[in-house]
Amino acid sequence: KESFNQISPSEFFYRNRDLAGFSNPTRSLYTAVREFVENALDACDQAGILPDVYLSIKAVDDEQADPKPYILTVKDNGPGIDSKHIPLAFGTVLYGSKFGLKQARGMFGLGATMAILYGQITTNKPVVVKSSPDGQSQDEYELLLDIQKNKPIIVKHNTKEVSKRGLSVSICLEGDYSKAGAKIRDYVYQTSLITPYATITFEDPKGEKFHQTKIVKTMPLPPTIIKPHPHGIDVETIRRMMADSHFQIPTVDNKMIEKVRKELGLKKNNLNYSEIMEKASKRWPGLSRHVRVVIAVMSFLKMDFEKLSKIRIDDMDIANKILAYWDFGESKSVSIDLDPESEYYKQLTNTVQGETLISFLTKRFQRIGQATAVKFTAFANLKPEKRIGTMTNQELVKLSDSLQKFEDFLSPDPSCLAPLGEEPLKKGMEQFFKPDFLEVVQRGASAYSGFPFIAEMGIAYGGEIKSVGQTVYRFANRIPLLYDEGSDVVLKVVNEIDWTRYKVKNDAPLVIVSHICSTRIPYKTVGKENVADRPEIERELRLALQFLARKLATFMSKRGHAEMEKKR
Amino acid sequence: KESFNQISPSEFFYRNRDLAGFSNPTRSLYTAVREFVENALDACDQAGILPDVYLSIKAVDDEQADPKPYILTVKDNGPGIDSKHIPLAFGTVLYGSKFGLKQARGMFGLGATMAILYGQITTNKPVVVKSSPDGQSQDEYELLLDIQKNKPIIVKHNTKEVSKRGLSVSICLEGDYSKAGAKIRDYVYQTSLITPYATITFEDPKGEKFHQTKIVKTMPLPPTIIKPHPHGIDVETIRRMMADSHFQIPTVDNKMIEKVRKELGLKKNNLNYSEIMEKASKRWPGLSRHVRVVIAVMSFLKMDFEKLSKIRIDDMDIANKILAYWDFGESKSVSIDLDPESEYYKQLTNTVQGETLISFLTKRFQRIGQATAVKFTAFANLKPEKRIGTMTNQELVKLSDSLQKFEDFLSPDPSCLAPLGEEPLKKGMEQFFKPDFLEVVQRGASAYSGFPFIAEMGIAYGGEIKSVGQTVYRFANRIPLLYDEGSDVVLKVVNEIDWTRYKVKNDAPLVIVSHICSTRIPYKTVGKENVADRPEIERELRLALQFLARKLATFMSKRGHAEMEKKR
Ligand SMILES: Nc1ncnc2c1ncn2[C@@H]1O[C@H](COP(=O)(O)OP(=O)(O)OP(=O)(O)O)[C@@H](O)[C@H]1O
Ligand SMILES: Nc1ncnc2c1ncn2[C@@H]1O[C@H](COP(=O)(O)OP(=O)(O)OP(=O)(O)O)[C@@H](O)[C@H]1O
Ligand SMILES: [Mg+2]
Ligand SMILES: [Mg+2]
Repeated sequence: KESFNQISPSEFFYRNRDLAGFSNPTRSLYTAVREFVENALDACDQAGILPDVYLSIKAVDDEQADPKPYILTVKDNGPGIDSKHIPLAFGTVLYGSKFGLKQARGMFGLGATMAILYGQITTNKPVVVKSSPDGQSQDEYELLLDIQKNKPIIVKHNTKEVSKRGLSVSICLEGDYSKAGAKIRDYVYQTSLITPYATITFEDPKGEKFHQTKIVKTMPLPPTIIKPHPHGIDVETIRRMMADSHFQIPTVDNKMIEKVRKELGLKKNNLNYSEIMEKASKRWPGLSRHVRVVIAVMSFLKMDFEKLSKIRIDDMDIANKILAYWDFGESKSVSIDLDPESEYYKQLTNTVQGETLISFLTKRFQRIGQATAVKFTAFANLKPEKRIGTMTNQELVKLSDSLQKFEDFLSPDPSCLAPLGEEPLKKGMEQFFKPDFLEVVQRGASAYSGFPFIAEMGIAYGGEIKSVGQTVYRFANRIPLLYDEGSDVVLKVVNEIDWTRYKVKNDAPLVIVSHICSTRIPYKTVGKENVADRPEIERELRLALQFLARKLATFMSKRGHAEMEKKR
Repeated sequence: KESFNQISPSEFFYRNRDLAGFSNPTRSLYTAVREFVENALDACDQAGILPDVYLSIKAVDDEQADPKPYILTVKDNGPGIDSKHIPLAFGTVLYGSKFGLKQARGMFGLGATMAILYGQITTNKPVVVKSSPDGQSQDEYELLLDIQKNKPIIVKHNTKEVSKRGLSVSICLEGDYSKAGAKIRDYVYQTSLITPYATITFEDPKGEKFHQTKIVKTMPLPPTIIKPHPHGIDVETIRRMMADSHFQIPTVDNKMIEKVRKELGLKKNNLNYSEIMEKASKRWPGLSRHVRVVIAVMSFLKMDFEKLSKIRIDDMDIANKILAYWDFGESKSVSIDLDPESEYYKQLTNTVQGETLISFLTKRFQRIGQATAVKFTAFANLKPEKRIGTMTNQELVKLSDSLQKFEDFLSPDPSCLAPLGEEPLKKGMEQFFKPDFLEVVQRGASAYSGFPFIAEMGIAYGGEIKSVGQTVYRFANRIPLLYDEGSDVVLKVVNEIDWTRYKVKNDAPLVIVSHICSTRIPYKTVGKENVADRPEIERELRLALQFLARKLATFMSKRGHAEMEKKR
């Protein structure tokens, strides 16, 4: 007979750590560096702080041969993390602050915890986290992971005074710097190219420092969170949006009653029914929605808090104007009529039925105006005034399908995106490649499945470029992608181009840089190394590359002419 | 200020369903078919039942254009699932029966639930599961998923009488058969090639039936679970193995006391101390280990159950022969001496200290004999008689490192693997390709990171093979892999071969079949479409392929000679 088990998500990623990029000491050292550096840059971006990131890798024993234990430390000048969040942020898998619809490097709530996990299972050492959000007081934690339970174990916790804001995280893990070193230096180098406003210092095991100072002094605007676009919608998402905007009658338990008392400022007092109603109507504008609903219910029941705590609301039948409750004292069910003339009647019905479809569309989605909403309801064959709380399952599916298929919604709002920009990209490529020819382009915003994205590309040719043939540098949300290029959409697009048509030989010293930014990058793997070939993304990359290739062709032919001239 | 959230694993895979192969209606329909068919075959394999799997895909509305809702049903004649496990098996992510170290198609505890999730978010319909483990009574469940909480919602549950054993699962999901159809038919076709003892019937949306009857009538032996091999070991795994084989003093709380009472058969009685000890010594051989430890503790404390429930054991200091406990009644800490002459003394010390290192190595790992264990302890610089419960963290890390590096362990035991075998592979390839030349080879067992694996390969040339150039069929644990060949280790090996050296033109009608079976396939993605290029696997595939290529070269040159002869 089969024996069944439930495993926690940390247990899942422990067993299958290859999926997250922790397959061997070489790759793990690289991935751990990435995860911590990307966290530091995300934090600074979000807080509008010019990042200053310090990364050091030190062998525990220099004499030992690779693979061997290393101490990896990443320090930043970012906003740090509040003390109460630190154990969970680093000690729990699927816990983080980047689950909203916003452009960021992180998205899974896994990265840092996986690096710490890998360190722990190879050296048994705890992670040391030091965080100072205000630059005055610093919390220092030593944490171990309970991998089976997905919980942190706090080994130590101190606070002390400091003079610098920021976060530092330090782990001891088994790595292989002799094999990973080149890739790590590439990563630092390329991060600097795509994040020209960041200063990065890397101290390697030999004590050698690689210092990348910022090339530009202005920060891009921090990415902002946006409302969803209708094309990204499935039935589950719609249900949840409706659950937010229209809710069931809240459970009137002791916790709820406490909340009502608190909002009415009646924490200690036990007023009678009419006094409560008077208080409520005075404070009405400031009351939260749940409390308003409870007050409305109380207005029909004509009960004070004491009596309210002795019943349980069972049913609200709007159509028949009946409210049913279970009386614990009497052990029986009671039904009362709801007076539709009561000022509280509307409050109750609106809560159960929710807002109209038109209001739902225009308020909860980005860029849907009144006219478009009306046009859509006609397309979907749904009444504009339909109360969303009263929609059947069938109607929900019809709504979700129609939202996907309707073609007249405006394309997604790209103002939430933070692309690099043509100027900074050009400057960065100029500094890094010192080419004879350099051209960049930023495509207009586009979208896949309702997620806005922008593709930026650059081509550099000749000059100090040493490599032979096309070398492709891929970036996504300002992260350099250095592995698995064989199954990345960018390589697919680059390889489909016949470069000879643009007067470029196949062994030409050519560099192609590609950067995609989006509120959600469609990575193929948890290790975030390659991007899926969504048709919309592929199309944007192709158009960008063809534009740049034509510019290069013009340059090549001019140069060809110039050389012909020289020969004469 | 950042707002932190914890998401459940089902929420994680809902948001990132691309990772599991559910990126669009075409791919999702394919992946859903795979997940259910692979579950059916795993279940039959495990129970030693010749599989008979029925798969049907029916459009809800034939007139509608793709993508549109389909009803996907997979029925098998397997052992079914017991009623109490069904909601969790299908309604919870990371819940399953395949987490042990055994060869199986499934390994994540995700597949079926993901298919059901995708169906639910595109059509809002529940999954219907019918299971009859005994062929007489069948449980039928309708389930929905609570994606945010990772829990099933039981919509319906009936039982009825039936006459056939097996399980059937049916979902309604949005798919695109016009695009996925070819891949699905390939999948069924290739599954039949690699599972020649299975009968598979596929009924497509047009009602057309593809019937693959079994080619061989004997089942391979069911895969067996094995002990771990030392090379697959990290510190976390060692800790857990030790926690099983040597435990701390169990917590003596009310639950524990209940357990002791139960095992002594004293559920109702409140015997005094000496009566309890007498009962215990009578029943000693049948007592579980935890209970024995508690009895031993009680023998030193000289307490009955009543008194025992009023204290908390704080420390067991074996070296100084002291037991310390907190007395709740007196609110003070009490220390008593442990009499080393007592018959229970040995019981306690063995529990705290655990078994010897030699015993741990020979009992808990596969294929470590006494002599190898002694040789290893010398290599690791640890005493053979060291009690594992007394090892420091440093020593644990040293043990784990040494287990990885020691070169004289026997290679892993492959008897737990179930390869296809040269005969069935040859038969299958003969039937499917009807070639002029056919050669297969099964390599001996090898291992990567302590996981045993066997590579089997076959080459077919000419005859009825229509395709031009090398067509590669990849299989892993009897699953056909039809996507992402670009980043699979098999393609890497095939492309590195210079076929002209073996007298094979690049446009030759050549088919290469590769099958890897292991207790753990190192997939690169949760969608199980490509295998990572672990060096040991790459090497085995390369040696197999070179062997087959040489055989083909011999055939080609003989054929070359024969044609030369003809011309004369
Ligand atoms: N250097 C840092 N400064 C401030 N906050 C940080 C820093 N590093 C991590 N965090 C916080 O800890 C959380 C967890 O980090 P973790 O890397 O595990 O997940 P993530 O970055 O959200 O997602 P991903 O797995 O994609 O990296 C982050 O969401 C962030 O809020
Ligand atoms: N047709 C079936 N017959 C018997 N048991 C089944 C069947 N289908 C699923 N199960 C049981 O349900 C469990 C969960 O299945 P699920 O596909 O979600 O995970 P898995 O097969 O264990 O792993 P994976 O995610 O890799 O497929 C399985 O472990 C198995 O015990
Ligand atoms: Mg992160
Ligand atoms: Mg499965």
